[in-house]
Amino acid sequence: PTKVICIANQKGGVGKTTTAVNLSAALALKNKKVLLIDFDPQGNASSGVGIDKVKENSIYEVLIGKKDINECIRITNLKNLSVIPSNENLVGIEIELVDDENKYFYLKKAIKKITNHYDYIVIDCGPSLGILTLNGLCAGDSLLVPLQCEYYALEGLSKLLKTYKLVKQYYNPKLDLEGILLTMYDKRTKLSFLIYKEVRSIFPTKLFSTIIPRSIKLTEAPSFGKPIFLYDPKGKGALAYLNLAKELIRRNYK
Amino acid sequence: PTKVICIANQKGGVGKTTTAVNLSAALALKNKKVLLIDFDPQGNASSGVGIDKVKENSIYEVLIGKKDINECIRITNLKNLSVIPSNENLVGIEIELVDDENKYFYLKKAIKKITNHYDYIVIDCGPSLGILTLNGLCAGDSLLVPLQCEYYALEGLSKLLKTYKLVKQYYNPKLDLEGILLTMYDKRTKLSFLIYKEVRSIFPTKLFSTIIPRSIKLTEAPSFGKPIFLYDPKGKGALAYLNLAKELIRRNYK
Ligand SMILES: Nc1ncnc2c1ncn2[C@@H]1O[C@H](COP(=O)(O)OP(=O)(O)OP(=O)(O)O)[C@@H](O)[C@H]1O
Ligand SMILES: Nc1ncnc2c1ncn2[C@@H]1O[C@H](COP(=O)(O)OP(=O)(O)OP(=O)(O)O)[C@@H](O)[C@H]1O
Ligand SMILES: [Mg+2]
Ligand SMILES: [Mg+2]
Repeated sequence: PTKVICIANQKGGVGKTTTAVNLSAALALKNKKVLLIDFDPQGNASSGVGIDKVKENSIYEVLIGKKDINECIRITNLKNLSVIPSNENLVGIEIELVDDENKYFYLKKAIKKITNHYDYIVIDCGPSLGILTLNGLCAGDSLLVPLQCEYYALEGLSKLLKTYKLVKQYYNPKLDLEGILLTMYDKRTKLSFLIYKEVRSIFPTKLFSTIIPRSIKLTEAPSFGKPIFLYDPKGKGALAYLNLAKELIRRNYK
Repeated sequence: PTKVICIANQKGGVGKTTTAVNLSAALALKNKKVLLIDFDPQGNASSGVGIDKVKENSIYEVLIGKKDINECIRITNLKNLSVIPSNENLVGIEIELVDDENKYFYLKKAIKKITNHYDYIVIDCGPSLGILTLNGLCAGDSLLVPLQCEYYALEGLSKLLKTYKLVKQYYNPKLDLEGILLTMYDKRTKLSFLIYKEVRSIFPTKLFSTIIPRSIKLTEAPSFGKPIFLYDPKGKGALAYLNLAKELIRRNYK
């Protein structure tokens, strides 16, 4: 069966898109069939895999029933990795659905048709806990939380986990916490280590043992529209995301 | 008269809060009376100046008319710098005001009473272009755009400037573009230089000549609740924000 992983954190710039793109790519390299859904109106995950902004066949048109989901799935520069791009219209969902009682289940409904075609579906959410992210949490089997090793990022963790518990209790009982992933870990500063210690003490079983180091190559790869494996395959960023994919696959086959 | 500067960019993690806190502090050091308004429900700007999460006297209670604005102004660890903290309730504004025809002018109305008490009012917005940020743009005399020197951040700039033009045209004709501030500039990567060149060619007159370098001390200072000037006053982060304040004061006295 397909595993749907929602990548979310309302704090901005913590590495959600970088994780969505490179974890999806790493799983594809491990011969898993992967679909990446860009669920952020900014469209960063789409350009991170080399897909330019689309006008019509995006996840927005799928949600509102204007296009069939299969018309919006694009292949990427990596075998086994497909993507459904987003576009700016997606931001309108937050207003358009505000009075709809099924507002949190549009994405879940949209992907029902295709779930058994993939091993993994990865959903990249924007920096918010609004209707879009809640759709991601209601469609997901699990939540993966990228956590930047910096102070402001730590502040928002408890609110995110409260929202996770509410969604699990009232909307999506099967939603698990896949784990907390430390990102942009910088060995030059004690702060990264202090944050690692703090999170490990609060969530001993939920912290991924893989830690993503700060790496300039990870910031450069998106400007070429490539996952890290096509830009700097032997570097520390690629190695870390490969280890993350292995850890994820291992955890799911327990 | 007071100058109200709105700091906004829907891309997450580009340095909005770091700029709001440290620019406000630098202006305060230059003997300007400054009020920092934390307009992000995450509350990072509040903790960046050492104010813990407040339950009642936040900008939210001011907006809904439950508290008088003077009851919510707090002094900080820096002379001449006061702050109005935010709290989690602020996120509710996006839903509560959705049908209100004056929804974009609540902040403007709230700060009218106090504008002549300060030289500068600085508004820190969250990573969105929703009702909260639009309130910030409608209350502001100018928009300051922090732009991280990385690829994904560049993608969102045109959308932000489109929103700025719409607000100026339909809601707040006095809104100027204060400028684009390059943040987290890393001389080790060519990408930073390429982004600098690109932005300079498109907005030659709007790019601040001050550039904020990537600096570990800037990430560490918030964990002590201090602006950079109380944590690492001689470092490159403090110097850059001091130069920014000087450039801003110079520009405003032309
Ligand atoms: N491990 C890393 N090392 C260095 N830079 C990184 C790393 N991970 C991400 N980045 C860079 O940091 C910036 C923020 O990352 P990214 O855009 O993935 O975060 P995000 O959480 O998706 O942001 P948003 O909240 O806007 O959606 C990007 O420019 C990205 O290239
Ligand atoms: N010049 C800099 N050098 C190094 N780190 C920085 C710099 N500016 C900001 N940071 C760090 O980068 C992270 C993101 O910055 P910040 O939180 O100010 O961005 P933001 O735009 O306010 O984020 P959000 O979109 O969540 O509101 C923070 O951990 C901050 O400490
Ligand atoms: Mg993102
Ligand atoms: Mg912020």
